Amino acid sequence: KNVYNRNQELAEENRRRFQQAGAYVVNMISSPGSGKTSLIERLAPRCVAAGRRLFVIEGDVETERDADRLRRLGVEAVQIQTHGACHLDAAAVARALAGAELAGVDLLIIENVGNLICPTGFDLGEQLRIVVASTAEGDDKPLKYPAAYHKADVCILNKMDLLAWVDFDVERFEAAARRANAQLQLFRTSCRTGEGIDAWCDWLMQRRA
Amino acid sequence: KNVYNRNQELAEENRRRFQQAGAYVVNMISSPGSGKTSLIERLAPRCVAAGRRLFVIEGDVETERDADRLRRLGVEAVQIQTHGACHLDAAAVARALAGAELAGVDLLIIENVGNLICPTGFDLGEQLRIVVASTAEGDDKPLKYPAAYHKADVCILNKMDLLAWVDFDVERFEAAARRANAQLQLFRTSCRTGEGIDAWCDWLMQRRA
Ligand SMILES: Nc1nc2c(ncn2[C@@H]2O[C@H](COP(=O)(O)OP(=O)(O)OP(=O)(O)O)[C@@H](O)[C@H]2O)c(=O)[nH]1
Ligand SMILES: Nc1nc2c(ncn2[C@@H]2O[C@H](COP(=O)(O)OP(=O)(O)OP(=O)(O)O)[C@@H](O)[C@H]2O)c(=O)[nH]1
Ligand SMILES: [Mg+2]
Ligand SMILES: [Mg+2]
Ligand SMILES: [Zn+2]
Ligand SMILES: [Zn+2]
Repeated sequence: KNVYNRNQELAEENRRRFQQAGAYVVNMISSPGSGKTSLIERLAPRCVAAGRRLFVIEGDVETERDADRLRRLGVEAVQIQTHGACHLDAAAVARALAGAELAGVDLLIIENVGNLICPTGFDLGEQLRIVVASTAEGDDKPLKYPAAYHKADVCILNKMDLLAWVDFDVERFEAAARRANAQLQLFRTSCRTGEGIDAWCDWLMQRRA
Repeated sequence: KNVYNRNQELAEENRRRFQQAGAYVVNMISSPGSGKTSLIERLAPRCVAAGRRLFVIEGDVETERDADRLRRLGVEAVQIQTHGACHLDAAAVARALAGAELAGVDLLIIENVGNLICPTGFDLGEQLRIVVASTAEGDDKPLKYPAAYHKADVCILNKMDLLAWVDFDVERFEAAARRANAQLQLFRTSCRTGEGIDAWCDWLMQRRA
């Protein structure tokens, strides 16, 4: 219990700092490989076009690969390597931002470690929590991993382009997601074809701190 | 450290019990939705044909859905619901088997909770550890989640039928998996087309306790 209380205090500190800087902060959670980094790659050019300054904190067990993918697109990105820990916590986020200048950042996205369970228990100071699912993973995940859906504000169903090749019932999935959380805002996307990307990006870029 | 030491003691107890019963025990680990249950669904009829008695312990955060899928095929299956914990441990496995009669079981498969990080740290008393990957998740996972590959004996690359529709380089993936663990035995499968299923099942059914 102490771990969570301590984390909550640090999350509130983060939230105050984000508010002062005027940054709208998002925590993205999914299974490994659902498409979190791919979605941010699609978002980045749209932020530039809309004049919204994007900053990304990447969380992974090992490597800088995800931050490198984004830096190649000109995105300001910081990589946290947990070297074993299965989730980000508020302290890790505060450390990663220790030297950063957040003033002028409009949108701060924290891509959490690929894990549908542990990250859901740790507030990072975000205003919005997005859970990303993929049509390749099966439509039963909202039932089997309910906390990820229950504690999210938005659910993106990604890889819609694979529907013809997998056993996945979109209506069944969305009904299960709504049962876990009736308030959930649902988007359907494909990072391959671009389906639904504009709708999600436009919605996200309209959020204000 | 105490948690791991305590778990190790219980894992050794499990292992003794498995040896006495003559059961060969496998711990299957993957991200959510890589295809663990689907692979067991493909294995089950082949065990019947080969006269090998299969017993499955399913581990999930919530629901009996995976055990129900297997019971529908006539497989003896026990479902553990962790109600939050992100991995199985040796104590959970011992509890699940408390009333079970293992004598006569040839092959005991423990399908772990869908999580590529935490389950790798907990020995359950198994003789073999299989990590399942999917072509839909990206070919960078052995680099980003190295412990899952380093601590495995076998790696199954599943969903080979999706290769034409995803960015996935099989050679790059397998080279990365071998870098994490040079001893790794690699299989390529598709639960949809049946590709590679006989080769994996035949290899597994030949193992002896
Ligand atoms: N077909 C298809 N593939 C996609 C789509 N989005 C992402 N991918 C692929 O899915 C794989 C994983 O994508 P990532 O963006 O790296 O996923 P991630 O959630 O960031 O992964 P982690 O950071 O390891 O948790 C890559 O091979 C992508 O090319 C999509 O909409 N359709
Ligand atoms: N195209 C394709 N889909 C597959 C294959 N194997 C499994 N699937 C699909 O992938 C989804 C997830 O499969 P499961 O077997 O439930 O995966 P799992 O690893 O047991 O999932 P969890 O128990 O939740 O961790 C389902 O929709 C399956 O139909 C395959 O080889 N090819
Ligand atoms: Mg990523
Ligand atoms: Mg399963
Ligand atoms: Zn964890
Ligand atoms: Zn864990």
